[in-house]
Amino acid sequence: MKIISIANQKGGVGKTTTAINLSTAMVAINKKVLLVDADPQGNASTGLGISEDNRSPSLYNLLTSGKFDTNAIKKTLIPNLDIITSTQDLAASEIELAEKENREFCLKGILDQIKDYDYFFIDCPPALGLLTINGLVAATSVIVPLQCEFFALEGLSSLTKTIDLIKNNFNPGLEIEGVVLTMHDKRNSLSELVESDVRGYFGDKVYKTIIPRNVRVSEAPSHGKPVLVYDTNCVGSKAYIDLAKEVIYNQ
Amino acid sequence: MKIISIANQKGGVGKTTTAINLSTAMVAINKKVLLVDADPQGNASTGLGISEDNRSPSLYNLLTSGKFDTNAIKKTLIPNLDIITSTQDLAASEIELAEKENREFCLKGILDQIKDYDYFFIDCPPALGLLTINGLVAATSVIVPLQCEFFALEGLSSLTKTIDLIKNNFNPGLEIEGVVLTMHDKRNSLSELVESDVRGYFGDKVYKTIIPRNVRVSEAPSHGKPVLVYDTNCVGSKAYIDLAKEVIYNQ
Ligand SMILES: Nc1ncnc2c1ncn2[C@@H]1O[C@H](COP(=O)(O)OP(=O)(O)OP(=O)(O)O)[C@@H](O)[C@H]1O
Ligand SMILES: Nc1ncnc2c1ncn2[C@@H]1O[C@H](COP(=O)(O)OP(=O)(O)OP(=O)(O)O)[C@@H](O)[C@H]1O
Ligand SMILES: [Mg+2]
Ligand SMILES: [Mg+2]
Repeated sequence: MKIISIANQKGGVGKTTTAINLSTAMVAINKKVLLVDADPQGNASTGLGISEDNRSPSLYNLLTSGKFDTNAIKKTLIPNLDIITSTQDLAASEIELAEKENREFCLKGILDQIKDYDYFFIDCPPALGLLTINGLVAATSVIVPLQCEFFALEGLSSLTKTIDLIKNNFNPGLEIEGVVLTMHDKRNSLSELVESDVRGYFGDKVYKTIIPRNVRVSEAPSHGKPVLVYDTNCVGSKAYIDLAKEVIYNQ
Repeated sequence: MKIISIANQKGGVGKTTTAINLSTAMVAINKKVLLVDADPQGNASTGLGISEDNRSPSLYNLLTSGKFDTNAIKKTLIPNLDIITSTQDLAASEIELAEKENREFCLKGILDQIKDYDYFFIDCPPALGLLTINGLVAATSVIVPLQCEFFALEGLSSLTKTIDLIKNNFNPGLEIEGVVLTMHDKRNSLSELVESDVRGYFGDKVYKTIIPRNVRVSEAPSHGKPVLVYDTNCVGSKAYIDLAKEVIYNQ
């Protein structure tokens, strides 16, 4: 059982899109997956078609009570892909968790009670606050989506510092599973520049699979479906299938 | 003197890009502007060419001491556009401010000591934590950049709820100055969909000026310059000049 956090404090780099579509691609390759939506925006829950009034109990309820409740695991339209959903209430956890004794371990405490899945994926919010820290403490490894843009490069050093901090203080087994380049655009010289910089910085940790900018990918969530279901043959879907194969191959 | 926060908890929607380029466009129309970088990522500071080792004292130092220090105001390569910079240390403020008595008012306390500017713009991080709350409490109004994408629509209701909360509890004068559509792509039907949804939701608050997706805009920060300096005649620059005119006209 692997618990993989999808994290990067830079906003809009494709964390949720990767969490939804990599999970779906893993299921397509016969894995059983639980997606944990740890972002108060609830984009992963929406992107998998779970409406606001079907999210109780949500992750917020589990973190507040400290007890796991099997009703929090919701089925999605995809067999073998389940989700623990999030609502706007979860934003309160950033402040409420701060007062708990074991504040970094609350999510780990919940997930350790869940069996029957090959992979857990945790979609983190765009910040290095307590929700992301809980995601990194609960995880066996972390996948970092990296948008092929200049500002996205800037945040890398603080993210790796945080990962090292978590590894040294709370979760000695935490490793970077891989870095995936997202929204890569062949027509844009910036994409090539970012790609060569990142391969220089992270070496083999950077997946060979690159996710291209593909409008079908950004349309899919408005239909409550992963792009692999919305448009199976588009370049975005194929890239996420390739990524899933690469993640499994590296195990 | 107007203090305008640039806020939206959704990540990657163009907050920093709008803060940098709207500030620059305002200066081009003879206003004196102070940009406050309230995001620990420090993208606004980098985008205006202030290297990491020229950022002391930074916003973190001011918030920690509670005292204003004129050395925190850095000149940029653009006359009449100054900046209070940020560093990764600022991330600690999210937790450190929580313990202060007047935790929502710390930034306001600093900015109230500064005169001589026509406009202040505050670049907020992608979260509704204490840094963004401080930005909304210090502000006279807020500009909401909105990416023309489906997930960006989803966060609007929690942002307006937070603005109402701040208005009712801490800053009765806070208003939405306007909503600006960003990264609009004529070739992408999603952009038209989002535009009509947002004009339906916010009506006249949505600026007529739309910022198009323009690769020159995303290249400019790697040169430490606003796009108005990097490529004055590109569509992105023209759009930000139009936006500045509209913001001033609406006063
Ligand atoms: N490969 C792609 N091609 C086109 N659009 C994409 C692609 N990947 C993501 N997007 C779009 O870019 C936007 C940002 O992606 P997403 O919301 O997944 O990022 P995020 O890192 O989860 O954002 P946040 O920091 O707010 O959590 C979304 O509107 C999404 O639909
Ligand atoms: N009009 C535009 N055309 C093309 N690219 C753009 C445009 N506006 C912003 N970008 C790019 O999109 C990315 C996201 O923009 P930006 O960093 O300004 O958003 P943000 O909301 O400040 O992100 P965060 O939530 O991380 O603070 C950046 O790489 C930026 O260069
Ligand atoms: Mg997300
Ligand atoms: Mg920003």
